[in-house]
Formats: sequence, structure tokens, C-alpha cells
Amino acid sequence: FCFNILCVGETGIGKSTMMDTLFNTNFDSTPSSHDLPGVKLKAHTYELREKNVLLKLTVVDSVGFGDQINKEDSWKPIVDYIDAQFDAFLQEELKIKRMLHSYHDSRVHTCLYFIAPTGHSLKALDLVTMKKLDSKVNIIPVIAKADTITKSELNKFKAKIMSELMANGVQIYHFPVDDETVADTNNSMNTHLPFAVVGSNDEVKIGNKMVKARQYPWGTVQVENENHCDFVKLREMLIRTNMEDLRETTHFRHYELYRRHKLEE
Amino acid sequence: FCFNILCVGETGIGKSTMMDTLFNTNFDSTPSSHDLPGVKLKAHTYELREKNVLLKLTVVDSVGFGDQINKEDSWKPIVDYIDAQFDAFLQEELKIKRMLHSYHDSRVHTCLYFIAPTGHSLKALDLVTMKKLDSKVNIIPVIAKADTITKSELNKFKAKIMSELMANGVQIYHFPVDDETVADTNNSMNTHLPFAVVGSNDEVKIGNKMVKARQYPWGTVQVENENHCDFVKLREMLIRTNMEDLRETTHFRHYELYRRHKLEE
Ligand SMILES: Nc1nc2c(ncn2[C@@H]2O[C@H](COP(=O)(O)OP(=O)(O)O)[C@@H](O)[C@H]2O)c(=O)[nH]1
Ligand SMILES: Nc1nc2c(ncn2[C@@H]2O[C@H](COP(=O)(O)OP(=O)(O)O)[C@@H](O)[C@H]2O)c(=O)[nH]1
Repeated sequence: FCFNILCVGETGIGKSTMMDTLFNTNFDSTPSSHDLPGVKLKAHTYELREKNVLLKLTVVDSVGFGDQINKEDSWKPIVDYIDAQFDAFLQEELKIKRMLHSYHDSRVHTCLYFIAPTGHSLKALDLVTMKKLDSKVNIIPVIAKADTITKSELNKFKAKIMSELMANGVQIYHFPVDDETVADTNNSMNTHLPFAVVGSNDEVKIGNKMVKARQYPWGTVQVENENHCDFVKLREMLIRTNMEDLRETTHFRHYELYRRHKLEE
Repeated sequence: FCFNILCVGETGIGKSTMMDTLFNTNFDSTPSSHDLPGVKLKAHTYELREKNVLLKLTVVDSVGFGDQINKEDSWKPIVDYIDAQFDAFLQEELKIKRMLHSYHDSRVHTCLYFIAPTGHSLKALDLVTMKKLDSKVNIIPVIAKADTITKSELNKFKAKIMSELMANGVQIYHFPVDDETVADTNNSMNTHLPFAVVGSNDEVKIGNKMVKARQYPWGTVQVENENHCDFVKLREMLIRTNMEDLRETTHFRHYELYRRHKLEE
């Protein structure tokens, strides 16, 4: 079982914390500095046990994204990385004696795009980048550090983001509603996009349980409290309900598009 | 009584909210969009009554700062604005028949530089910009939206910022410690730099008082609660203790440097 997730977002927006929180582990990534000359893609592969299934998870981080003073080509290393994985798969697929069954599929199944919680709208870089990525990978945009935004600000912010994405023709991943068993849940989840998430490596005692939380002098944000943020929804949708659909859309849509263009050249 | 304050920081970082909060008024600024092609400086002058003193306050906003994909010249319109105010004063000062007493001094007395609360470090744009500004204006850096950062993260973040400023030779404004009446307070305040602030236009009932606050499902951040953020320190230092010193340093140091270079050309 392979699952490959690409995280795109500015340094310090909470990507590594979110990965730790989603997969309930400490991935021990070294925090990157702000002064890298360009965007680098760093991939780490881990073996996780999710229930009784062994999951080979690859987390790809867009290191240095958004940090440069000139961000004109920030999207390019990301697109190059995604294409390189498609290309590697294509080369294997074209072989006469091929080993697809044992091939370690590194194609990116989803891109978690981290939106800064300004409360206003998307940034120019966000729109440019997502437009370059939307035909190559399933984009799931999330509002990062959602504990920065009050409930009333959040509704306006989510509506603004969705309308900007639509106005700019950016295709984001919608949870599939054709399968009856998940249609209701997925339909409802689609109305909460983009998910406003909070991540935490720390645990705090609430009642008699230890829960993932961020403790402030004025209160404690509980990551898994659905009144506090959409983390549980994201985890449900990403890991429990739609992992298979994310893999399938990657193979039957995004990869096929790449393959057709590549073979037509 | 003139006081001119320049706010520099990305769109959505909380500048207009902070101005409303600091001066206890609703400045009614229209929120700016993220897709302006360049940085524009917008100045608004207001008459405020601070105790029994009439204050002619000018708030200058760096609209569009940090929004462009290419931010190479982001600092330029800001420096041009500051220089233009110095130049206007110089022209008046050089006149034979001059009206300095009734001249509306528009020189920038302080620049509040809003640092994004990433929790990691300063951004490349912050260092470049502050380096361009530090010989022209008193810079008071503040950590914006400090309710995003826990107490333990904040100490590390403040230390990182101060060491980065020092390592890059950026001169920020330190509260003066030569005047005995304010030396102790100012000395102590200098150790809390950069101030981590929270702003709010909303009021919430706490006990039987209405206080400026941001209400979250997990608790309420009280702007004027010194356990919650450094807002009270900022207001004290900026408006109550050091307004005069900020005006004097602007005139006797920053303006003098401008005048000398200008007249030497
Ligand atoms: N307010 C808030 N801070 C967070 C959240 N997640 C992470 N952080 C903090 O943000 C800082 C940067 O997080 P990190 O995961 O290293 O960001 P990355 O550079 O995108 O990987 C750290 O101080 C985290 O503790 C969140 O959901 N809310
Ligand atoms: N978490 C948090 N949000 C804030 C704070 N101050 C302002 N905001 C919110 O951030 C958003 C942008 O604020 P605004 O003052 O318009 O930012 P500006 O573009 O820099 O002038 C609004 O939704 C504000 O309510 C703060 O101290 N903390």
C-alpha cells in the first residue's frame, strides 16, 4: 500500500506539524531556514501501521516555497517533481519485461496546499501555483493555523477562497459522490472546503484524556474537537474514506494526461 | 501635536485592526485586495483627542506590500515616501520667509514593522526591507497576530528575530534609557522586544466590563491582558512614554542624515 502526499506552503505555515498530527507520529523533520535560494522538493518514505494495514507513506515537502523575494518560478520545481514521478512510472510501463507489481509507485496522489490564514483572500502565488498544479495532481487546499481565525471570520474567508478558485478556473479535488456508500458523507464534506486545520505535536490533559492540543493562556485548542477546527474531517477524508479514490484519479486521470502529452511529443 | 506612523506588513497581517486598537477608534479603512501590481503608500490624517491633547495623527499604510510574486522592489515606494516627507520639510526649512511653526510636519516618526507569526524566523523580504529603512525611520518591529503563537514558541521566536536583526546589522528603535524618569520602564520594555501583539475591533463582555477581545470557541484573547499579549506595552511605549523621543530622533537624526546627503549632492 503506497500513498504519496505532497505538501505545498510557506515555511512556518505548519506543514510538518500537520503531517505528524495526521499520521499520529513524529516524523522528525529538521525545520528549514527561510533563506534558501530556491524551492527544493524533499521526499521521505515511512512505513506506518494504519489499523492492520502496512502503509508505505511518502511525504514530499516543498522546502523554501514562498520564501524568495522573487517567487516567479516557485512553482516550477514542484511541477518538475510531479512530472518526474509520472515519467518514472511511464518508463516502467513501457518496458517489455516490466515489474509493475513490485514497482514502488512514487506518483503524487494528493497535494495538500496550505493557505495562510490572513482572513482576507488567496495570495497571488497561491493562485499561480494551484493553476499550474491542478491538471497534474489532486489538490486539497487547507487553511493552515486555523486557530488564528474566529468562527465568523472563517465563514467569510472560506467563501472568498472558493470563489477566487472558481473565478480563476482552479480545479481542486472534490470527494467523490458517485459511490452510494460514501456519497452522503462526501457531499457534506465538500461543503466544508477548504478545511480549516490545526496541528499539534503536543498533548494536553483534558478531563482524564491526553489529547493533541495547543495550549494558550486563554484556552486550549483541541485538534480533534470538531468545534475547534476541521482536522477530523481532513483526516477522515484523506486517510479513511478517499485514499483509494485519490490513487485512482492520479492513475486514470492525471497520469493518463501526462502520458498522452509525453507520447505525442 | 503631530504624530506620523507608517505601517509596513503583508496584506491581512492585521495592520488596520492594530491602528484601530491602538488609537481606540474605527479608522474605517477599506480592506485592500491581494492583487495590486505594486506597493502603494496611502496616508490618512485624523484628529484624535488623547486625554486633553488634540493629536493630529497620520497613519500611512504600505498597501500591497509582500503581495507580489516578485517583491524585489517592494521596499522602494516606502523609502521614496519617507524621503519625500524629508524633502518637503527641507524645502520649507530652506525658505527665506518660512512658516515652520504652522508647517504640517509629515515626516514619519515611526515605522511599525509587522512580522508574520510563522514561529520560525524573519522572511527574506523583512530583512531586506528593514535594512533599507533603518537609517531613515525609527523601526519598531512587532509580531502580528500573536494569538497564533504559544508562550513557549514565542520566547524562541523573539530570540530568533532579535538575533537575526543583529546578525544582519538592522538598527531598530530602542526606548531611551538616558532620562531617569523613564529609564527603568524603558529598560524593562526593551527586553520584551519585539512586542507580540493582538488587535481587535470587537468587544466582549468579561465579568461586567466590555473589553477588546477575539472570541474563539476555546477561549477569549483579551487584547489588554498582559498575560495574553504585549499590546499594553506597545501602547504605553508608543503613545504614552516615547512619542516625543520618536519625534526628536526623527528630526535630529534621520532628517539630519537625509538633509546632509541631499545638500552634499
Ligand atoms: N497557531 C498554530 N501554530 C501552529 C500550527 N501548527 C504548527 N504551528 C506552529 O508553527 C510553527 C511552524 O510549524 P512547522 O510545522 O515547522 O511549519 P513548516 O515550516 O510549514 O513545516 C511551529 O512553531 C508550530 O508549533 C497550528 O495549527 N496553529
Ligand atoms: N488572529 C488574529 N487575527 C487578527 C488580528 N488582528 C486582525 N486580525 C484579523 O486578520 C484579518 C486581517 O486584518 P486587517 O487589519 O484587515 O489586516 P491588514 O490587511 O494588515 O490591514 C481580519 O480578519 C482581522 O480580524 C490578531 O491580532 N490576531
